[in-house]
Amino acid sequence: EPRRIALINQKGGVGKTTTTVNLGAALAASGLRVLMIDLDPQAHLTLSLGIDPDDLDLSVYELLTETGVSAGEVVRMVEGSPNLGVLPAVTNLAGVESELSEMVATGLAQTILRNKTNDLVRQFDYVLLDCPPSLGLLTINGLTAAQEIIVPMQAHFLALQGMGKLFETINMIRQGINPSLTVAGVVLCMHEANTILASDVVADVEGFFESARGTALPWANAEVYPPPIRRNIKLAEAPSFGQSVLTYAPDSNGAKDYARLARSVAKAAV
Amino acid sequence: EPRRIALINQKGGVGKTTTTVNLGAALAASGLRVLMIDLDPQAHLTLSLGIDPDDLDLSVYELLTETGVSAGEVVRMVEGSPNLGVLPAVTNLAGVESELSEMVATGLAQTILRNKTNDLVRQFDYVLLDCPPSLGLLTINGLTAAQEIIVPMQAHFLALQGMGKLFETINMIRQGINPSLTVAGVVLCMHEANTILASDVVADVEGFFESARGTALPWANAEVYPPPIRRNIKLAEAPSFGQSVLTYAPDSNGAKDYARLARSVAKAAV
Ligand SMILES: Nc1ncnc2c1ncn2[C@@H]1O[C@H](COP(=O)(O)OP(=O)(O)OP(=O)(O)O)[C@@H](O)[C@H]1O
Ligand SMILES: Nc1ncnc2c1ncn2[C@@H]1O[C@H](COP(=O)(O)OP(=O)(O)OP(=O)(O)O)[C@@H](O)[C@H]1O
Ligand SMILES: [Mg+2]
Ligand SMILES: [Mg+2]
Repeated sequence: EPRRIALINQKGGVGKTTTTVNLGAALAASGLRVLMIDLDPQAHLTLSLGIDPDDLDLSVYELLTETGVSAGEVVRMVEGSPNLGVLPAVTNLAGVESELSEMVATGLAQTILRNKTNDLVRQFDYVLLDCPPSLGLLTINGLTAAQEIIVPMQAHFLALQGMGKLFETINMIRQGINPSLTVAGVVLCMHEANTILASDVVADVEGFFESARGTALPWANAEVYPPPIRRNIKLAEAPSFGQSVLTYAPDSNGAKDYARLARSVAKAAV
Repeated sequence: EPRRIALINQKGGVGKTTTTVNLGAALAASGLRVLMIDLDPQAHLTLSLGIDPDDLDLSVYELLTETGVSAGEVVRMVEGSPNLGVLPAVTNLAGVESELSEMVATGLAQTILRNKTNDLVRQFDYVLLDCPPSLGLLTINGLTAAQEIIVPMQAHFLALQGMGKLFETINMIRQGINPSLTVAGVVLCMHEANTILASDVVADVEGFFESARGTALPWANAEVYPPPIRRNIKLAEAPSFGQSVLTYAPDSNGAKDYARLARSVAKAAV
């Protein structure tokens, strides 16, 4: 049974895709088999792995909208990384919400991804789902196909504002379609460690998790994963070469931080 | 007749709100009357001005959905800034897309904001519309209520990927609902000036604009505005105090960069 983790934050540009690629690559480098799923019509995860969405005949879009398509037909191994597979996205994913709208009431539209990937995921140790910056149907599919959530975030004031709404949605999903959903933790991205703002925001988040300990809330056992991921230009450059930072710049702070993060995440396995 | 400028980029977290607040404050500081309009259900512009969206009886939401509500009733002056007004947002704005769906075919849903603000905007020299990270109905209202577009962006690889789609939408709007729409330019946000990545991306954007010179394309006269806005923690802290960086940290690089940007933008007035 693999660990299935959705990378979620409805705020844009906080590091969801960067964390999916590099946490995934770091886990794979340690010998684990990792499947990454791109649920974003922007297809940034797909692009970051050197795949051109315009060249794809089979993607998450066909998987969600065509009953005959199986996950085994869609999955691709990442070049040069034996333990790393991906279900890639295409821009047509943007249309999925309207196409599946009639299946929402029955709960079918929300669980297609889970149902379609149940077999494939057994070939992996970790499944990482990269979600778009919204709480719409694609993210909901991510939330129902996962058992755990990691929230990448920037330790900024406006980031805290969105957390309330995000956690409200997670709580609703847990009471509704996915009772096994928990929040594993937060990854601090693009972190500026020696600023008052960052330490204030981190203290807020840690306090929020502390006050949930011993309750039945989905984040009762959540943590702020060490280490924070420092700002590092190599992390922004790697996607333009279609590589993770681990292969693009193995000695960089970006590679080191994500390698350490992978150990924290793996250690926290329930 | 005021200059009406929409701050647009469907990629999240690139600096749209930060640019709206601080460009607006800098223009106002130079004596111009500036109206800012928050079109984002996240209400980050509203929060950044020290306004609590949960306390609002009248907002852009009521303006768009209730025929009897006028912009004059919704507008608020920003505390301590005589030339600065705002039409604030609330989280209910997220529901506007479904509420107005029946009016989309006639083009009415897309132009409500323009029609409702035509009178009020004459009291201002500049109108800045802060749009959400999407190309949905709220952004479309921003694009039809504006005559010019400024695209805040980060000089990163994935940022370029989204530009194509964004400009395609702008071109469609210009051929459809708003023939007077032009792209005034790009603001480089969170800029890391001495990196190869940044200079490559900036060169790409400048080349894209160059090749449009003398054509009828909406970006035929677009420029990359000087100066790039450097990363500066003061810009991230100011919202938590409900102030622009110009009042919060007037000697910071953030304040200086946005003051210079305001001069570039004002000079480029058609
Ligand atoms: N630690 C870092 N240092 C430098 N750049 C980073 C870092 N983390 C992410 N970036 C860059 O910041 C930008 C936003 O990151 P990313 O695309 O991962 O965020 P996201 O949350 O997935 O965005 P979206 O909401 O659009 O899906 C990208 O250009 C990425 O390369
Ligand atoms: N030059 C800068 N230096 C430091 N921090 C910045 C800078 N510009 C923006 N930020 C911070 O980066 C984050 C994202 O910026 P902002 O909210 O303005 O982007 P946005 O494009 O409006 O996002 P959204 O797509 O969610 O509306 C915010 O926390 C903001 O305070
Ligand atoms: Mg992403
Ligand atoms: Mg914003």
